[in-house]
Amino acid sequence: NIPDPSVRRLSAYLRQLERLAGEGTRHVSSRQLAGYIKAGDAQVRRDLALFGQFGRRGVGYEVDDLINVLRTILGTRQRQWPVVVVGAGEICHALLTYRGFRQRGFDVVAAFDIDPKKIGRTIGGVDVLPMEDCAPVIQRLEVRLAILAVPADAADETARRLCECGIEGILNFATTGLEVPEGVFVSEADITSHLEQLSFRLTSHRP
Amino acid sequence: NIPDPSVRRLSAYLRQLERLAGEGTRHVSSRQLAGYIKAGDAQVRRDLALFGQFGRRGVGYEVDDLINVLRTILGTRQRQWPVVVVGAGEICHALLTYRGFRQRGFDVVAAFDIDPKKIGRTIGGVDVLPMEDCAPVIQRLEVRLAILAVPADAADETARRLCECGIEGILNFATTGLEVPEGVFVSEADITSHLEQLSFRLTSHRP
Ligand SMILES: NC(=O)c1ccc[n+]([C@@H]2O[C@H](COP(=O)([O-])OP(=O)(O)OC[C@H]3O[C@@H](n4cnc5c(N)ncnc54)[C@H](O)[C@@H]3O)[C@@H](O)[C@H]2O)c1
Ligand SMILES: NC(=O)c1ccc[n+]([C@@H]2O[C@H](COP(=O)([O-])OP(=O)(O)OC[C@H]3O[C@@H](n4cnc5c(N)ncnc54)[C@H](O)[C@@H]3O)[C@@H](O)[C@H]2O)c1
Repeated sequence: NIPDPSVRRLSAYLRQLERLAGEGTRHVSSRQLAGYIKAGDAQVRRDLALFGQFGRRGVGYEVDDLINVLRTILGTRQRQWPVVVVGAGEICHALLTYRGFRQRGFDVVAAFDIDPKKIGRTIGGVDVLPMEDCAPVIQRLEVRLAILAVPADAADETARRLCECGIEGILNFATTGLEVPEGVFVSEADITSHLEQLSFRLTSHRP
Repeated sequence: NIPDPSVRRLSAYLRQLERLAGEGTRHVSSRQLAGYIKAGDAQVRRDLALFGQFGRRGVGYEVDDLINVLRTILGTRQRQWPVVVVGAGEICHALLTYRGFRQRGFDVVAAFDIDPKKIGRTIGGVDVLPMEDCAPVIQRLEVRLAILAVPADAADETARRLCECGIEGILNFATTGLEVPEGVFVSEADITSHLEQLSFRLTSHRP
């Protein structure tokens, strides 16, 4: 069972490798990779060793090779993941206009809302559908991932409904924790908590 | 030195306590608090013990009391934190229209951009200013926190410029890691990485 912080670092290594590949760099050492992510180079080697033997002593890792390995580990090389967004408000609008998800393996296929003023609109090429369409769309398109962008007081009920439709992974922007059945995974994205991480460091960090 | 995952859990405990307070609940046990966050109740007690003795055996924690303690630890009880956003695009628009930051201790005071079509607009009561105004505004309002919402290729340069103006904490939405001086803290908020956490769990979880 790989802990969340390790998986988070794998994504961070992948981001840096994609950037290096874009700049035409062909090889990278664990020390260079560590520098980008504020992890020690021993941490980089330990993280990657969890998944097999990569890289050669003295030469380091081949950038394209390691990108393929990380994408396979994260599950985005083998397939595209259809994603739905529930709650067609401000956060949803930013997500639907963003072009970067598709090349990283995620396709936002539909958005859902309960507000008649939002239903029927199209944002970034994605239709906003009524909540009643949630179950048939999720089943027909075999969607397993959902992004929750509803107000906090609707979060629990909406998450329950999504799990009943077959959703197994939820990215949660709402400010409350979700109660989900065994086997359903939640990734917390509450923006206020990110700001509190910073205020904590600036309060407890006595230079 | 408290590790990031512990600080993240403190924010999650605070979110649940705020919700319980809103529902009129006056006491909570470590087991109840653990249930919301998918941590064990021993983890809750260990996290809180890092900061002192709270709660009483058999009675649990007093909700209002623990909220004050957590806010003090996270640094949001003692003061409001002015925040600037750099990059007045889609993410910024969602941040500026959100009303929840202020009651949690964060005030977005200005946004900055380089696009003449964006400069001079007002979003959610916040003015979009040219990048040249960055240094004087950050110094005059004693801003220490910034949210980075610029494209990846502008992220490094913008972060460097913010650190020169006195910024000490950056919430980074861009998809690349930032190189910042010693004493400057970065909280990574890349949304794609959150989705990869989920695809990893669904790929490696063999029910
Ligand atoms: N915008 C931010 O910067 C920000 C910051 C921190 C937290 N959040 C959280 O993220 C979530 C989304 O924020 P936002 O700013 O996009 O909110 P928003 O109010 O702009 O959008 C919420 C949408 O959810 C819809 N909705 C409400 N109840 C629903 C239900 N039961 N089923 C389906 N749709 C429903 C509403 O009609 C609305 O369109 C909220 O929980 C908010 O607290 C947002
Ligand atoms: N929107 C999403 O859902 C999403 C998802 C994943 C990652 N991101 C990342 O978040 C960041 C912001 O995304 P967005 O969708 O808001 O982008 P956007 O293109 O809508 O906005 C970016 C803004 O930054 C401004 N800008 C560009 N260079 C600048 C500079 N040097 N200084 C100041 N301002 C500058 C642009 O004028 C624009 O207004 C990007 O790095 C993006 O990759 C966004």
